[in-house]
Amino acid sequence: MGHVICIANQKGGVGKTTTAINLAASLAALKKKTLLVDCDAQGNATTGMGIDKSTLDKSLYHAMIGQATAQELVRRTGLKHLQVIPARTELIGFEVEFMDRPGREKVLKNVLAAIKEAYDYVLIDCPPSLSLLTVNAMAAATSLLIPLQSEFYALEGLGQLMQTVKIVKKNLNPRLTVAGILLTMFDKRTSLSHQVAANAGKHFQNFLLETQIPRNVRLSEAPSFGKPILLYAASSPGAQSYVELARELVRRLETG
Amino acid sequence: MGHVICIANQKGGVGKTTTAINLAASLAALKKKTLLVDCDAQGNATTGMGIDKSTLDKSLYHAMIGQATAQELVRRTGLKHLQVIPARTELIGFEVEFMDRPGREKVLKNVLAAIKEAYDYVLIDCPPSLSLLTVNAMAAATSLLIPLQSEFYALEGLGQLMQTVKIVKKNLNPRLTVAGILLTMFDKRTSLSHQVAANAGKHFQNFLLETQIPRNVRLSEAPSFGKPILLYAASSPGAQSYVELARELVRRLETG
Ligand SMILES: Nc1ncnc2c1ncn2[C@@H]1O[C@H](COP(=O)(O)OP(=O)(O)OP(=O)(O)O)[C@@H](O)[C@H]1O
Ligand SMILES: Nc1ncnc2c1ncn2[C@@H]1O[C@H](COP(=O)(O)OP(=O)(O)OP(=O)(O)O)[C@@H](O)[C@H]1O
Ligand SMILES: [Mg+2]
Ligand SMILES: [Mg+2]
Repeated sequence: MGHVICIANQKGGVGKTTTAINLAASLAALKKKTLLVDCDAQGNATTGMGIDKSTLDKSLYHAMIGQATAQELVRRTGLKHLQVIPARTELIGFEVEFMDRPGREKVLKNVLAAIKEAYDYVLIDCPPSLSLLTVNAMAAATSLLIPLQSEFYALEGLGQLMQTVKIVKKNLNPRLTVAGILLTMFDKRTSLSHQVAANAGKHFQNFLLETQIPRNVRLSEAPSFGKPILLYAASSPGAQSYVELARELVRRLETG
Repeated sequence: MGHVICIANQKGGVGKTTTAINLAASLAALKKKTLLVDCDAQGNATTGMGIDKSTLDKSLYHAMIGQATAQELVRRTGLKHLQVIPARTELIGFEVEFMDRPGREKVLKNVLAAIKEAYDYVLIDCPPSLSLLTVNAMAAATSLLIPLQSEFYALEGLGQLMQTVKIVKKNLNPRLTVAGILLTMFDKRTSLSHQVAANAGKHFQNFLLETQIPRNVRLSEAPSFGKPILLYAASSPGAQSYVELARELVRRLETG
């Protein structure tokens, strides 16, 4: 119960949102009660799940500043066991308004404390930076999932990310563990993908997950229909790989 | 003389760094004296140009906090008319240290004022956020180039980015213009790319550049050799498209 997985990497465009949405949907398909929390002011996870931001009264920002409870924000989706807390551009305001406040790193943890026990899994999608919002997500999490795009620049930031995890673990959240590093947009046809996989294996052997997410155009088409890939192209390689990922994480996290 | 182009988009992984490096190299190949400024703490433009960060005494951070001049930081490259100011992780410190300082948005503008006249073009690579560093780059620039990945999520943030440009133009830099929106990773075979192009054309018609950058694996391989694509695979579609982009921008910016 109550596994909170933070999905983070400060490198942009590596597949954080795509992983957050599709892992959440796959866990729900495995009948795990799942909550997806969009913690990125871009609000891509919100849109990708088909939520129209202009119709919302409130979003995660309002819970972060104490003007709403998490429960009020929860929205249902097309999957029985999947619910979402949406985000909008105003979330950027939290970083500015709380920058000098004591306890600013634990606001999200406190927001989620009231509802997380109602779920088997809570997934948090992060922005492409190691800013206050990402630190909040790491402080609220029980484990960290790191999407790693199978490209050259993606490896460069990994050392810094692991450094930040150590600092969060020491000062804010001693129980934070790394659930794993997930290779995304893996293209078997290019030697670059294989090189990145080999490199990641060399430096971060114990963390590399078995599941690899292939580059699959269905994954980038699904959000334009506001659906996770399971509800858009269930038999595609993209959909299958995220179901496989969900099974692997359940195995790792539930049998420990 | 002294065209300063800021390359920005808060959406991650859309091709900012790839555009900064390869547009800079293409302008240099057209015999324009060009300076590439890495303004992202990830330092991908620095690594992509083959600079070993561990050998540097100083980086852009030191000029931003007044411990070095821009001139001291300039490094030569494999192209006669291309020089680079590198960045490293410590650049993140600037955002924290200057967050309350008056004039914090114009620090980069002042750093570059001393050297920009020595170049025909100065290109600034930005991080995936609308934070103080990106605002500094916009305040220092004469024009803004917006890479737009040919994917669904990429369109979502464009409105907010244009909003930020308006605010910067009004409060910090009245001469800032939008040089254009550049479609990147365009894949002719997918309907998604064509849909994004059509959508961008509908909402931002006047800004869309004629040049489109195709998805081309050579572009993602080149940085692992520390070279712009012109020095790695000059006859590839990726290299050709950036030379075409350089010509289009010279035409637009120099004949006004
Ligand atoms: N395996 C995949 N195959 C094909 N396209 C993918 C795949 N994973 C993600 N994409 C596409 O690549 C782009 C980047 O992915 P995504 O937005 O999920 O990354 P991100 O890390 O969340 O980005 P940001 O740093 O901006 O938050 C999106 O357009 C997405 O649809
Ligand atoms: N036209 C292209 N064809 C193929 N790959 C590309 C192309 N443009 C960029 N890439 C690759 O896509 C990835 C993202 O590009 P890049 O790092 O330049 O984006 P960015 O916007 O600078 O990312 P960030 O938001 O992290 O700064 C990189 O691995 C890059 O090599
Ligand atoms: Mg995202
Ligand atoms: Mg970049």
